[in-house]
Amino acid sequence: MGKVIAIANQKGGVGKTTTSINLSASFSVLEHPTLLIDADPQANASSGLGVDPQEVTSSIYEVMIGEASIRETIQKTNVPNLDILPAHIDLVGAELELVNFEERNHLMRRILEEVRNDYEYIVIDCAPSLGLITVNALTAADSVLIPVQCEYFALEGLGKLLNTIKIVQTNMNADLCIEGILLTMYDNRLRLSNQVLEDVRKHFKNFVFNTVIYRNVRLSEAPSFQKPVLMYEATSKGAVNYLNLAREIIQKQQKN
Amino acid sequence: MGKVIAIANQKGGVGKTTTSINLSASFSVLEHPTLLIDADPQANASSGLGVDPQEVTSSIYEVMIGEASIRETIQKTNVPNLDILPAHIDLVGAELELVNFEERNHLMRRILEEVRNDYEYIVIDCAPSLGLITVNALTAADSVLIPVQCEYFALEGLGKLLNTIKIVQTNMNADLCIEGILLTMYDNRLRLSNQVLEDVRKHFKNFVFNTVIYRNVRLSEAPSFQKPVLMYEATSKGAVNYLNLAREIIQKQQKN
Ligand SMILES: Nc1ncnc2c1ncn2[C@@H]1O[C@H](COP(=O)(O)OP(=O)(O)OP(=O)(O)O)[C@@H](O)[C@H]1O
Ligand SMILES: Nc1ncnc2c1ncn2[C@@H]1O[C@H](COP(=O)(O)OP(=O)(O)OP(=O)(O)O)[C@@H](O)[C@H]1O
Ligand SMILES: [Mg+2]
Ligand SMILES: [Mg+2]
Repeated sequence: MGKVIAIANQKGGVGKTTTSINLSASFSVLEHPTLLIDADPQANASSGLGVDPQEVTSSIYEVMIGEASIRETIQKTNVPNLDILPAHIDLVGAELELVNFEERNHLMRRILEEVRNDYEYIVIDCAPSLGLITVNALTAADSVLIPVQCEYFALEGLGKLLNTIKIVQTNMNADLCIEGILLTMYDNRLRLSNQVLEDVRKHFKNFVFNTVIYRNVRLSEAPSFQKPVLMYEATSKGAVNYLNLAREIIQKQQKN
Repeated sequence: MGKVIAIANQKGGVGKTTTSINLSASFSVLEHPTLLIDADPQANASSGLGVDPQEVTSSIYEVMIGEASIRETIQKTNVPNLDILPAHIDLVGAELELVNFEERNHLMRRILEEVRNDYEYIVIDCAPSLGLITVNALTAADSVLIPVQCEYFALEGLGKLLNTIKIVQTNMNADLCIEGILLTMYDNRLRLSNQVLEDVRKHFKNFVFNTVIYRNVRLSEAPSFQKPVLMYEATSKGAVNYLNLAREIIQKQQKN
């Protein structure tokens, strides 16, 4: 049974897509078959792994409303052991249409039933919002990984996100747990960065991953070559950080 | 008649709020009375200017649905000539409720009629989405300023945003024009940053502001002191950049 991890935070630009792409690629390089689901209409995860938007005939949206089969929509990527269920930029208006569906919060959970046993990890990249598609991802997930940029504004929204997770746990998915809080774009030369790291560790204690993702330009260059950073520059700090994150998650899972 | 400028881009973390706060503060320091509207439920612009979320009894949302008056909701800030219409973190669910209103795209435009003559500039900070509240802001605006981070993913969403602007121009607001594309978090030491700057200038020519906002840690520190960067460190590169941006916009307006 594949473990489903949603990567979510309504604050924009905190590293959700960068984490989704590079964590998935790290799982697959460690020989754990992985599916990356792009649940963000911006379709950054899709393009960052080389999916050609012109060739996407159906996306996660068509699968959720029953107009396409999940197996036909999943594509292979240029990374061994890594498949993707792409998004499409036209998904942007979809959220309003889903509102009218019966069981509208469970649509994603239902479509994943069919493929959960084909993968060991299923990673869902969410949009910067707490709308219906993100609620669907939290309802489908076993756990949620929360990227937090080492910046002041990033701390502000955490309370609201944790509230939303509680609501989902109470009403839709009692088994949802917090995989962890991941500090991203950390720059040890900046006072602000160190302050945020300290505050988050003090406040959220064991929920915070030991692995910290450093600010590293290779992480932001890699998507322009349609590759995860492991395939772009395997010895970069960014590649090492995400590989360590994957190991930390795998080890924690094996312990339990 | 105040000029209404919406700060919009559905890509997250590109500097919408940082631009909203610091451009507004620059207008007000140059003695142009300014109103900042926080149309993002994250309420970052509100907190970045010292609004205490506990004290916000009504926000832009209550005003839009007619439950509060705009004049009672507007607050003074600690910056002379700068007022704010705050957001509230509970606005997050509001978007779905607005769907049922008659004229749901014009609610914000209508509420601004009452105060437009009290200010020379009205700046609207939008959420990272192209949902109903952002469409409201574009319908209420005279122009839209588009912050673009000097990163690869930031280029991807521009096409979709320009499409949405065209739709608003055709259906809701024929006078909406593009104030300009603003390059943000530029780091002249990085190849990627220079590549994005070149690509955007080549592609969007005169739409791109001459002023570029450099990556500058003072910009990300200032909100933790509830001040615009001009009041935090007036000689910093970030403060100078945003003052130049305000002058560039004012000069362009005076020429026309
Ligand atoms: N550790 C890092 N070091 C340097 N750059 C990074 C790092 N993580 C992410 N970035 C860059 O920062 C930008 C924002 O990251 P990303 O797009 O992954 O965030 P996001 O949370 O998915 O954004 P959105 O809210 O729009 O979905 C991207 O351009 C990305 O390349
Ligand atoms: N020029 C800059 N130099 C350094 N840091 C910056 C700069 N501009 C913005 N930042 C920081 O980058 C982060 C993202 O900026 P900001 O929150 O303004 O973006 P946004 O587009 O409003 O995000 P969202 O999509 O969540 O609304 C913030 O922590 C901010 O302090
Ligand atoms: Mg993303
Ligand atoms: Mg913002």
